[in-house]
Amino acid sequence: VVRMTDLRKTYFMGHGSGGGLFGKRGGGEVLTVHALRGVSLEFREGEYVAIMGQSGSGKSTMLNLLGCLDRPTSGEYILGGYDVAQLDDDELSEVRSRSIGFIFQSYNLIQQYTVTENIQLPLTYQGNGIISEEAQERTMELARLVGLHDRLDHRPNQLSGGQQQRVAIARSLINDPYIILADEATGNLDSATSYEIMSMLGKLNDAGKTIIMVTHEPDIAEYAKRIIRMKDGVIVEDGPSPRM
Amino acid sequence: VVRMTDLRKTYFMGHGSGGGLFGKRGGGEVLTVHALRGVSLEFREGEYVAIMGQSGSGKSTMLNLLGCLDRPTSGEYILGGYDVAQLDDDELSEVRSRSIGFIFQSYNLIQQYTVTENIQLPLTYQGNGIISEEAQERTMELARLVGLHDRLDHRPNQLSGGQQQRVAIARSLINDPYIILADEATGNLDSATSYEIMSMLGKLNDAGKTIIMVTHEPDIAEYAKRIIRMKDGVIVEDGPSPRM
Ligand SMILES: Nc1ncnc2c1ncn2[C@@H]1O[C@H](COP(=O)(O)OP(=O)(O)OP(=O)(O)O)[C@@H](O)[C@H]1O
Ligand SMILES: Nc1ncnc2c1ncn2[C@@H]1O[C@H](COP(=O)(O)OP(=O)(O)OP(=O)(O)O)[C@@H](O)[C@H]1O
Ligand SMILES: [Mg+2]
Ligand SMILES: [Mg+2]
Repeated sequence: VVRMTDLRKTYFMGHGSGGGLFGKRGGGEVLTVHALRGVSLEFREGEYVAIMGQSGSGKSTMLNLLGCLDRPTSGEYILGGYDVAQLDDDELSEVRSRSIGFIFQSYNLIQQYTVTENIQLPLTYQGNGIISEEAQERTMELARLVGLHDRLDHRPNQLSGGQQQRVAIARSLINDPYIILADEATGNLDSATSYEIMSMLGKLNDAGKTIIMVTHEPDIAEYAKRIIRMKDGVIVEDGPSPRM
Repeated sequence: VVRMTDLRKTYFMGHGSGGGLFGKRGGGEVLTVHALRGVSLEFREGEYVAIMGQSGSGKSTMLNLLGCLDRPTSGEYILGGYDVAQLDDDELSEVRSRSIGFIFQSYNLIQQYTVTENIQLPLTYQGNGIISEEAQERTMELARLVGLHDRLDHRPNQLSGGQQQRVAIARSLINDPYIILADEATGNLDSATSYEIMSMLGKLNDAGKTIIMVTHEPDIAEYAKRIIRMKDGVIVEDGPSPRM
């Protein structure tokens, strides 16, 4: 369902983005960052993959490319048969909202919206902005699943870190996506709550959803069936998880 | 050095903060949140304490009170001999910037500032805004310690999640504080990088600094000498760490 061929992502940082300090301090300044240096991967439908690797190794960059939130500098990315490079921004946005649920490393919640409104945000990108009865029920069900049924009217700054993370998790599932991309989805959760979230993801995978999650924790990675390790923008390991 | 007596924190959420939804959906709406329900604790100089507990149990709330970033609803908090309730906002801010280094759960970096400028931010709250030669060297040393010497001119949106977390860690140490309050300081770091950070904190504790850290990870908690567990706004456990 996903095929990446020699994917690269380079950030070009000109003097402008470095500010006045660039002039003063020569040498040691990095003006281009090769975040992804040629990644080739295939994921089949229904896979459950964990991506691990050092901080800064390119995991989020790769996940953003997978989720069509960013375009590669070079290389090919085929998603569900579409060559992503051939799609314009609107088509990309369409594919994304229909098939992919994304849990961001920094949540990306809207500060002015309540928990309910944040969970429903992906629905507003489709259709006419009216939230159906069924969508309302689905929202309540997801809020309950992540343990936030008693925080529905709170806004993000009225929630704990782990509660904000759980809003991001619920939001990623509202469109019933085929593919779930999770970037450190349990980083701010205690073990009991993490277990509940991993258990929920496990059921979604059993039901046929493809799950690709970035995690630093070996205990969380073991829920996956396949573990990929990254280092300095490339894949250095790719094999079955210990539980297989 | 720290004494909290029957500390409570209650958030009052009126109809205003709930928006129009409050009117429609009765029952089940929480209009007051008792985040801290009577906490009494003492920390001596040089202690190394880990605070654990479920998401939403009140850990960050307690840490914010400890760090004088918020005032309790009731109860007493004595810090270094001062009754915090008797200090006005300016005096509180003074005590805070001189004695406490805070690593926030959501980093609180300034998006427009570079890594260097973010690390130096606490210095600008004291003195005349001129960064001394010594402070510049200290900044470079801290950046190197957390592995960001090659990211000095990046801004937060040009950094990975774990790199942003490391900026927050470096910033907390720039004023050489007596007390370090860390809220999930390694949540976005891989094990190798976490180990380096914990090793650095261990040295600081050996040098006499008091460290109070919130963490969800038992492996990280074991670096501490004392472990406190919270549940629903109260302390349910308080004892020596397994390594003692
Ligand atoms: N401004 C606020 N208004 C209303 N409720 C709040 C506010 N801030 C926090 N809360 C509530 O207070 C409770 C405790 O929050 P706190 O941030 O201390 O939890 P925590 O233990 O740090 O959780 P986590 O492990 O998820 O970070 C939570 O249930 C949260 O919803
Ligand atoms: N907009 C940008 N401009 C310049 N460099 C960037 C930008 N975004 C990311 N980087 C760099 O690209 C590299 C990879 O970043 P990425 O966010 O993919 O890392 P990561 O593996 O997710 O790390 P972490 O585990 O800390 O979240 C990092 O070294 C980072 O500094
Ligand atoms: Mg990342
Ligand atoms: Mg917290």
